Amino acid sequence: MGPVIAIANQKGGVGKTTTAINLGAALAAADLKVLVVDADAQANCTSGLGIDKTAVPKSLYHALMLNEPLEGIILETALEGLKIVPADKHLSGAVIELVDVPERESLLRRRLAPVRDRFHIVLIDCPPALNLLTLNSLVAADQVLVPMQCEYFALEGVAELLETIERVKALWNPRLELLGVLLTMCDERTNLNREVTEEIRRHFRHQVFETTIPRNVRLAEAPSFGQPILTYDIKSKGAESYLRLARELLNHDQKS
Amino acid sequence: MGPVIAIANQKGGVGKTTTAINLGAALAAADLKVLVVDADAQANCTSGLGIDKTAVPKSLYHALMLNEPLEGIILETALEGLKIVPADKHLSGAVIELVDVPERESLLRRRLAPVRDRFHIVLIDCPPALNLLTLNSLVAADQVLVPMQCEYFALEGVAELLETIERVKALWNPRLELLGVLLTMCDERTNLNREVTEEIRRHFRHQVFETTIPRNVRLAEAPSFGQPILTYDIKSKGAESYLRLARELLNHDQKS
Ligand SMILES: Nc1ncnc2c1ncn2[C@@H]1O[C@H](COP(=O)(O)OP(=O)(O)OP(=O)(O)O)[C@@H](O)[C@H]1O
Ligand SMILES: Nc1ncnc2c1ncn2[C@@H]1O[C@H](COP(=O)(O)OP(=O)(O)OP(=O)(O)O)[C@@H](O)[C@H]1O
Ligand SMILES: [Mg+2]
Ligand SMILES: [Mg+2]
Repeated sequence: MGPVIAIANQKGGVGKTTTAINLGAALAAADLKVLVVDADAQANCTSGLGIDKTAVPKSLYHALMLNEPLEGIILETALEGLKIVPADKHLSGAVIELVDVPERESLLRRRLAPVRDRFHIVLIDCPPALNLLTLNSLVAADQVLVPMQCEYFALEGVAELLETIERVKALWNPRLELLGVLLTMCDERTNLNREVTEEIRRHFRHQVFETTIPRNVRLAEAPSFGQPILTYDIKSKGAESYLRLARELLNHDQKS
Repeated sequence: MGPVIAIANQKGGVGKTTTAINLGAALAAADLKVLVVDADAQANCTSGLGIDKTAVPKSLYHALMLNEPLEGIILETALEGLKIVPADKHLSGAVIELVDVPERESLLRRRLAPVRDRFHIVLIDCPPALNLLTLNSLVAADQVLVPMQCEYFALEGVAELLETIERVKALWNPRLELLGVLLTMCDERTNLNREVTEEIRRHFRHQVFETTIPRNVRLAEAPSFGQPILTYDIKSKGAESYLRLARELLNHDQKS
């Protein structure tokens, strides 16, 4: 049974979805069976993998709020070996509806339990908030991957995210670990990038992935074709960096 | 009594905070009295204006949840004419605590009422979610300014945001109008930028600001010095574009 990895950071626009899609695709290209769970009502992960979010029969919403098994919700993607639990806009209601549900924080963990064994790895794309959907993802996860832009505001939110991870670990999920920080949209040419990167590496030391993701417009273009970067432009720097990240992930045991 | 403008988009990282800080500063530089309200628990707007978010005595949380008047919460910034209602991390609790409060959606409107007259304009920096804090901001606002990146995922979320604005208008705030869409982090050199910009202009026509904000690293550097771009680097393209935006805002009545 492979790990469940939550891709989380409450800071918006740091590359959570881009990482879920492209790390997922790179792992599937290495012949792993991968499940991506889209836990964001924006459903960017769903559409980035070529699925029409307005035509999805059932979504994560049905699993969390209507007790439907994931079995009947999981969809294929264009990539062999990569499946998805899609999101739809009903999910934005779940954040409030979940408030009154008993054991609301462990719904996703319970829904995942019957299907986990069929996959080598599960990636959960979280919304840009420390809300009940992110909480469900952290309780269901074994590890957390934190994408971070090399910019000032990115540094600000980390303390709160780490606090949340510690709280989840203490209250609901003792095995939860920080898998690592992934530096995204890096532009080596700017001083800001260098300064913030140094600060992040000083703070997190060996918990920062060696692989960094460069700013690469091909990564931003690929979702408009509903494709991961590997099928959209395999020769791009974006594709190269996510393949390297997949290799790094597979080669190390624990970063801790 | 000047307008209250909510700066909102549930898509993360599109430049909401950067716009609140720098449009606010540009309007204050034009001798207007400006109030910025930080409605995001990340408190990026608070720290981007040089205020230590961990040392804030009282925040928007105290106004919403503890009935404290804004009078005693508003802080000065380093800029003459620009004041702020700061955020702090307690605000992340408010999203859940507000669920059970009667008339929870109009708390901010009621707290703003006694102080609005002292300002020519109020800008509200919203979090990247359609949650109760964003709802409060939309109910309190006269107009909504929607920053959008010129990228594919940015297009995806617009329909939902417009639906939310219409719902707020129908249920709680009949005067709420879309002030305009602001294109941010524009990189004229890429095809993606041109294609998405055309699509946005086709869809929104005259409701897109003529001023666009270019990608400019000085805008990302300024917050690490706790300064708006005008005091950090007045000669930068970032400063120029926000001054132009302030002029455009002051010169037009309604975009509708
Ligand atoms: N390395 C990169 N280079 C260039 N563009 C990128 C890169 N990574 C992501 N993008 C683009 O930047 C934007 C933000 O990325 P993405 O949507 O993946 O972030 P997110 O953290 O999932 O956002 P949200 O907080 O809204 O969920 C998207 O338009 C995406 O296409
Ligand atoms: N025009 C620009 N050029 C370059 N960098 C920018 C520009 N506008 C914003 N940034 C940087 O991009 C990142 C995202 O911007 P910002 O934090 O303002 O977005 P936001 O919509 O407020 O994000 P969130 O959804 O997390 O609240 C920040 O690091 C900011 O400094
Ligand atoms: Mg996302
Ligand atoms: Mg912000």
